[in-house]
Amino acid sequence: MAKVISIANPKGGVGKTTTAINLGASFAYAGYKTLVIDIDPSGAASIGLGLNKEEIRQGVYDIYKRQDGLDVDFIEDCIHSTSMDNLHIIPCNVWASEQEEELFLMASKLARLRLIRNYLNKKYHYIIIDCPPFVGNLTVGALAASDSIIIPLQCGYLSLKALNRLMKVIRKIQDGMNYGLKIEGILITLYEYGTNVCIKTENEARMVFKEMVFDIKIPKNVKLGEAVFNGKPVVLYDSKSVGTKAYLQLAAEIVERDQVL
Amino acid sequence: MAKVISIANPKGGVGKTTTAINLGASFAYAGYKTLVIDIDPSGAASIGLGLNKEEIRQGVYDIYKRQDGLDVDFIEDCIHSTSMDNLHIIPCNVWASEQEEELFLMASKLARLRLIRNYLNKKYHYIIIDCPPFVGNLTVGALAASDSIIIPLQCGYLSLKALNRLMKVIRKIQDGMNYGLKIEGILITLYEYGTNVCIKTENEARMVFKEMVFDIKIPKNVKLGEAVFNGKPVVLYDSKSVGTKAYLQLAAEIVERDQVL
Ligand SMILES: Nc1ncnc2c1ncn2[C@@H]1O[C@H](COP(=O)(O)OP(=O)(O)OP(=O)(O)O)[C@@H](O)[C@H]1O
Ligand SMILES: Nc1ncnc2c1ncn2[C@@H]1O[C@H](COP(=O)(O)OP(=O)(O)OP(=O)(O)O)[C@@H](O)[C@H]1O
Ligand SMILES: [Mg+2]
Ligand SMILES: [Mg+2]
Repeated sequence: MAKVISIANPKGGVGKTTTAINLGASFAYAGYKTLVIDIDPSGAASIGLGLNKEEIRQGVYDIYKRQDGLDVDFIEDCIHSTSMDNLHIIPCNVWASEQEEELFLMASKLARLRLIRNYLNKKYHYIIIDCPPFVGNLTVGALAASDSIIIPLQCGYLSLKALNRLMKVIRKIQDGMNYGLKIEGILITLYEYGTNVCIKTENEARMVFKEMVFDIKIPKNVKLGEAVFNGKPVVLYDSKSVGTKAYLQLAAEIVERDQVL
Repeated sequence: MAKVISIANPKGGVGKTTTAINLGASFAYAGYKTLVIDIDPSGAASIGLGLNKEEIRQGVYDIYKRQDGLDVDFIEDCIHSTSMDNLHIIPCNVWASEQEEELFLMASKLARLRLIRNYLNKKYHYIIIDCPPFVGNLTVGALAASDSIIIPLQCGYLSLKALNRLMKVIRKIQDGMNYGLKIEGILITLYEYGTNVCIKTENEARMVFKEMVFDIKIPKNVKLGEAVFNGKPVVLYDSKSVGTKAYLQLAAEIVERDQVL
């Protein structure tokens, strides 16, 4: 039975895609079969995992568009391999603004991701969904299909303020479509030791959200930015970097919690 | 006649709100009557300029909702003052996800912002629209009402890749709703001298987009992050900081270009 985790926060640039790619790669590195699903029309996770447009057969756009059944052959055609053995991706194959608008409309089929989950359960240990920087149907559909959500929190006042808005959306989904949705945790990202903004953000987040905030923080690490230029997760780009260690630690903590359950 | 500039980029966290607030404050500091319009449902620009929910009378939500004429008294009721004399704001007064969904639907009235522009022309020299991190009707409506667009570009591979997507949207608007829309410039933000990611980003942006890229870069400056915690533009928070200097320089360059026209 796969565990499905959404990485979501309507605040932009907080490290959602960086977390989806590198947490996914950390699970894969530890030997767990992992799938990343990229539902952001910008296709950032697909780009960050080195996929080229020409290699992409089908993807999230087709999952929402398909009228017939979601059979095995179709779903397999949406799954693409990456530079890591245990890591696959279903890309968000949207290339023009017309298609993007179409995807937004089709995303009202909120149960789509839940439907394909049944097939994927047998094949993967972890499924990670990278969400776009807004709250519409794409993100709601992802949360409806998820066991839990990781909320990246970049240091800063605007990110803190955005958390309250997101918590309201999560509660609405827990009251309606998916009462089993848990908050895996709030993950402090892009942390710079010793700066006022980061100290204040961490203090406030731990005061308000208490044990919901992961002990582990993802430090600001240039290797995480450089890895993306090379289309690789940081564990392959620079296995000794602090970014790599932090995401491996995060994966280990989540795996440990799952085994206890 | 006011000049209307949209700050837009669907890539999240690139410094749109930081630019809207601080470019606006720089125009105001130089004596130009300036209005910021916050069309991002997260309300980041309103928060960053220190507005409290209790003080807000009406705003962008009401502009889209109003059935009757957009008369003088109504528009004045949407305009709020800030901690600076020449700087006003029309906040995005959306507090619940139901209202947010409603705003998305109402935003199909793409000419709304153009309608209120006629009234605002007489009152302001500069009007700056802070856009949300996606491409939907809110941003399209803003671009339809604008003279030009500033595109903040954070250093990084994903931001570079997102530029092509944005340029397609801009061309579509130039071919349709607003053939007069110009690109004021691509503004490199959060620049950290000497890092590979920033050097590569600047080189690639200047190679591909040439003189479209501002000479001025906005450096990464902790004072810009701290100012937001205090609900103030950086020019009021720390007038000697490099962040303040960079945005004052940007404002001066735009004013100079406008006078030459
Ligand atoms: N810990 C980190 N250290 C250094 N750079 C980072 C780190 N995390 C993210 N980044 C960089 O910060 C930028 C924003 O990160 P990312 O794109 O992952 O955020 P996002 O939340 O997915 O953005 P969006 O809202 O656009 O989807 C990227 O350029 C990324 O490479
Ligand atoms: N030059 C800078 N130096 C330091 N911090 C900055 C700078 N520019 C922006 N920031 C910080 O980076 C974060 C992202 O900036 P901001 O929120 O302005 O981006 P945005 O594009 O408006 O994001 P969104 O996509 O969510 O609307 C904020 O915490 C902000 O305070
Ligand atoms: Mg992303
Ligand atoms: Mg913003």
